[in-house]
Amino acid sequence: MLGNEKGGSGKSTTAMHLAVALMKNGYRVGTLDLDARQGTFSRYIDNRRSLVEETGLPLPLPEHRRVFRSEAAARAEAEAEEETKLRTALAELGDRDFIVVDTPGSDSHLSRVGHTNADTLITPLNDSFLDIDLLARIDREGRKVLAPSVYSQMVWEQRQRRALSGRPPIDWVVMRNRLGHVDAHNKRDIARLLDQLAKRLGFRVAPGFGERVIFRELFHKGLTLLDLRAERSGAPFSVSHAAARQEVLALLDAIGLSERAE
Amino acid sequence: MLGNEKGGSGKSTTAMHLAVALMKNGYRVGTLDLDARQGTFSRYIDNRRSLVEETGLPLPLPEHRRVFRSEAAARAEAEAEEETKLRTALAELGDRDFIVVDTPGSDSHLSRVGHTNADTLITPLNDSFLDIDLLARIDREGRKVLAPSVYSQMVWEQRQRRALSGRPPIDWVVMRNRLGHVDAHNKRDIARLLDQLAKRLGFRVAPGFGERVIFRELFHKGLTLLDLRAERSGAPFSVSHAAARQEVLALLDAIGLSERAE
Ligand SMILES: Nc1ncnc2c1ncn2[C@@H]1O[C@H](COP(=O)(O)OP(=O)(O)OP(=O)(O)O)[C@@H](O)[C@H]1O
Ligand SMILES: Nc1ncnc2c1ncn2[C@@H]1O[C@H](COP(=O)(O)OP(=O)(O)OP(=O)(O)O)[C@@H](O)[C@H]1O
Ligand SMILES: [Mg+2]
Ligand SMILES: [Mg+2]
Repeated sequence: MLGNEKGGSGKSTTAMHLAVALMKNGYRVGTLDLDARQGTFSRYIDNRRSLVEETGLPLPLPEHRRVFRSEAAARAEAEAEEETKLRTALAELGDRDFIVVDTPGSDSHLSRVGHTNADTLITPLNDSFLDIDLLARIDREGRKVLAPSVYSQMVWEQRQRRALSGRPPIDWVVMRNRLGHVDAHNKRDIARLLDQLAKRLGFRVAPGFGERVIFRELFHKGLTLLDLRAERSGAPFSVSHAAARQEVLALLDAIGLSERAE
Repeated sequence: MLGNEKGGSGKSTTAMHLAVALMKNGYRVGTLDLDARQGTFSRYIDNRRSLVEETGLPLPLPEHRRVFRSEAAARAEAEAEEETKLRTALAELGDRDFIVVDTPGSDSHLSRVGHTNADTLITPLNDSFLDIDLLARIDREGRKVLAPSVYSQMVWEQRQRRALSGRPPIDWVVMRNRLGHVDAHNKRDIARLLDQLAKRLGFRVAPGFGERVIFRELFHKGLTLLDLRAERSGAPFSVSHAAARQEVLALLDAIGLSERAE
């Protein structure tokens, strides 16, 4: 699952690249969009599907579901309806090796219930004190963790629910995204803070993605950089593309999925 | 008002820099956070206030309010409560020259009602096809606008409400944010698309902000690059800082606020 209440951290981008990387490794993949109104993940997959239908390109496609927020007027009724729709979608994807779930950059009941069902939670993060603030409050010098923030508290709550129902703990992985190629100063500060936060909040830090235009220029075609070899008419394969491919594969490694399980 | 249902486009960052720039120009500024759970704007101002209280630095502070979502169980009751709280907050800030409003990167009743009250709406946008998708659907070649998307439709709805109540139309301004310093290809494509979208959706495009680490490394201190001269212990003033300052002033210009109105 991709989760972070901070908007624009890279959840949908990472979800799509993860899903394609897993399919390229031979896994049968289901995808689930719990941010259906904005629907970036669903739209990306829709674009991919229409590319395959209109050109016949041999691109792997996931089995996709999307769950919208309920329109019911009473909160309790809306939440019950959302839980049923989520259970149904997960059951329909039950035969897949992996289900990649995208969530909104805000707090919602669907997202919380989604988090309870996550075996692995990947939290992309911009290298910014604004983003760190959603994980924890820090002091003015930017060196000490003072207290957990809203998103970490929510993750803790869901971890407890999982423990109460006897399921294995969520493997929480934070990955830095849109890493600048120059600003060394800020990068070091954030890296030091993340190490402190990892110990205190109970997550591990995975290698992240650099700031690369290849991550954002193929959305309307439904392609990712991982597809570029298959797509004759794609952009030329540059140094940045090769580095981006390594970054995606390193993420797979970090969550223990590098080799195709038999 | 800062609005965009796409997360992470730069609403809170721009809101803070706008508020500080207006205060530096001598205006009396009120600030309002309609994304109070995540509260990036409120936290930024809190950090600023504690810096002033603890060090006595002569930094201008806005009059700040935050409006949380209602916890009421029935939707109609929750919406009525939110409207009342919003009206009260706006009335309390009524003596200010300007009120800078931040909204969440998702759809909420508070945000919609906020949009109806906006004289000027600034929509920051990452230079990415993922972000464009929230404004409009485009074709696979990335050249033609096919249809407006969820956020533009919401803005249109609020524009109609305003017209029905006899208020002047919303001045809708889109600004590109985190502009890369190299990727010329993608930048040209997005610029061409934005010009088409501006005509079709009825907004104008303002000069934006480059990708600069100075926009994200002062949050925990409550400072912006505009304060750096006043803060002796601040970072040295580099070429990038000077460029960033010009970008903020150019935005003020674009919304017609460059000179202090008497
Ligand atoms: N590694 C990267 N390099 C360059 N741009 C990136 C990278 N990752 C994401 N982006 C861009 O950053 C923006 C945010 O990414 P994305 O939409 O995936 O985040 P999100 O967390 O899903 O956002 P939301 O909160 O709206 O759901 C998009 O414009 C995307 O194109
Ligand atoms: N011009 C810029 N240069 C570098 N980083 C930036 C710039 N503008 C914003 N950022 C960073 O991009 C991220 C998103 O910015 P911000 O939080 O202001 O967006 P937002 O639209 O308010 O997000 P949300 O949808 O979560 O409310 C943050 O990590 C911020 O530090
Ligand atoms: Mg997303
Ligand atoms: Mg914000």
